Amino acid sequence: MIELNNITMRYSMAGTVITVLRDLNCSVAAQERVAIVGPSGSGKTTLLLLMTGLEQAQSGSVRINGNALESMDRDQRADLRRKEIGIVFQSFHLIPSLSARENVALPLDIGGTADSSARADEMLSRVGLSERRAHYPAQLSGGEQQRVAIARALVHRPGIIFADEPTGNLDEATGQSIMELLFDLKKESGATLLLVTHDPAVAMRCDRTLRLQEGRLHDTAAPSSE
Amino acid sequence: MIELNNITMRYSMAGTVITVLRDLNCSVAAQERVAIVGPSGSGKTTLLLLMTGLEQAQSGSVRINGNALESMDRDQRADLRRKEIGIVFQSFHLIPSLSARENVALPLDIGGTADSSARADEMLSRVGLSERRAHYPAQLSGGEQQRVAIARALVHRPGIIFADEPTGNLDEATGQSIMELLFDLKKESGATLLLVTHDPAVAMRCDRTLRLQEGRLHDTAAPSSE
Ligand SMILES: Nc1ncnc2c1ncn2[C@@H]1O[C@H](COP(=O)(O)OP(=O)(O)OP(=O)(O)O)[C@@H](O)[C@H]1O
Ligand SMILES: Nc1ncnc2c1ncn2[C@@H]1O[C@H](COP(=O)(O)OP(=O)(O)OP(=O)(O)O)[C@@H](O)[C@H]1O
Ligand SMILES: [Mg+2]
Ligand SMILES: [Mg+2]
Repeated sequence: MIELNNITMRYSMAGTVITVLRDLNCSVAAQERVAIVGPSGSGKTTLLLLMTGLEQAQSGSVRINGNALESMDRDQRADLRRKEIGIVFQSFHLIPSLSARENVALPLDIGGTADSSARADEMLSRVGLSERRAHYPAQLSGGEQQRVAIARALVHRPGIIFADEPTGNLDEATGQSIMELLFDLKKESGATLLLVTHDPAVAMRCDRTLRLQEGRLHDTAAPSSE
Repeated sequence: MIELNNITMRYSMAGTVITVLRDLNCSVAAQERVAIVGPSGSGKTTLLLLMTGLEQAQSGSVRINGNALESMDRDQRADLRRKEIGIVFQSFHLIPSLSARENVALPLDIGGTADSSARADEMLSRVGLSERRAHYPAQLSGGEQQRVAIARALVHRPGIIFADEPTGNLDEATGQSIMELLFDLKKESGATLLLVTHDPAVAMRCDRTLRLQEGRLHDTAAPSSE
């Protein structure tokens, strides 16, 4: 389902090269729930961007459902994302000029689905935001924006769900109900779940936890093992 | 130090009025460490914006160090903030066109301090970001942006530190070192600390925890008491 082979990723800035991922390998099976943990700045978001084709590594290969991303052009990668992937970004990336409802309906509108508003309403209700449908992102709390981003990532029932710190702005109770939703949807649609998280409670509910350290992934026995 | 009396805050949108805070009262003594907890969407950020004069309530009064904010104009409130307050925003609000170092130096530059770069470097080192000084916000991880926002809020040694979910994007270890820094600085400069947080570990380290529920603040015995 998701395969990374010998991935090396560097960022170049004026006079400096930062090697974030070094010869990294990773394999996620269909329907697996994997948590990715590691210190701030270790490269978790970078890893997610590579897995979803939004960044490209200097060397190595990424396969999503058998498709090698490095041999696809920008439009083909965008197509793959639209059909098969849902992404919750660490900084949400909501569209400021669209309401919560319009933001959530967007993946369905782009795909030409007829009942996009009804399905957006249903997903917003599942994240507890029925009463905030008409609000624009600037009229929502931090955790409400996060939940709109989550609803948008799930509304088109993607086969792979990537979430970058999906409970970072949520109190414990709301965070737990969001995890319930993610795991329920995974059961309903057989999705694969890849969750970057700082929350041990989230990692503990996954099948496997990978720790990112010094640019490489290590299996861990338990999320809080040090 | 911080006094709120009979604060009622509403947001008006097309055809709807949302009452977020109802007749709310709150008093924080000098050098106290107070945590504010409550569900996503309950009004914590709104409360912080009112306490810092960045929003104005429909009724009630806010006093900071004896100054009634509602009888000050915009410039006077901006002056008060610059001299006496440090704010860590939930969405950071870093300036995209300035490097990490320039962002952190900004409160000192505005205040006309001579050694602003040296002091910015010192604070960046205390949040573990010496090697990221030249990066622009877009070249930083989520937790690194959060730490730059924290450094910027502390660099001018304000008498009151407001922080809106300062550990939301940080792993446990980095989050703990940031809390150490906040509490050390509070000891060094006698600052008052007001922390909005979803993290029980943060609340437990404070002198008092207030829970925001149905628009009002309630004292709690312990952060996780339900
Ligand atoms: N465009 C860029 N140019 C240079 N360096 C970058 C760029 N983007 C990210 N970095 C650096 O790469 C490293 C990894 O960033 P990444 O966002 O993947 O970390 P992360 O593990 O998601 O951290 P966090 O938990 O704080 O979100 C960081 O140290 C960051 O400063
Ligand atoms: N400009 C606005 N117009 C209308 N409603 C708003 C506006 N800003 C915030 N709200 C609403 O006011 C309520 C309180 O928002 P606030 O940002 O204070 O919550 P919060 O407690 O900080 O939540 P979180 O923990 O998710 O950050 C939310 O339900 C939000 O939708
Ligand atoms: Mg990240
Ligand atoms: Mg908030």
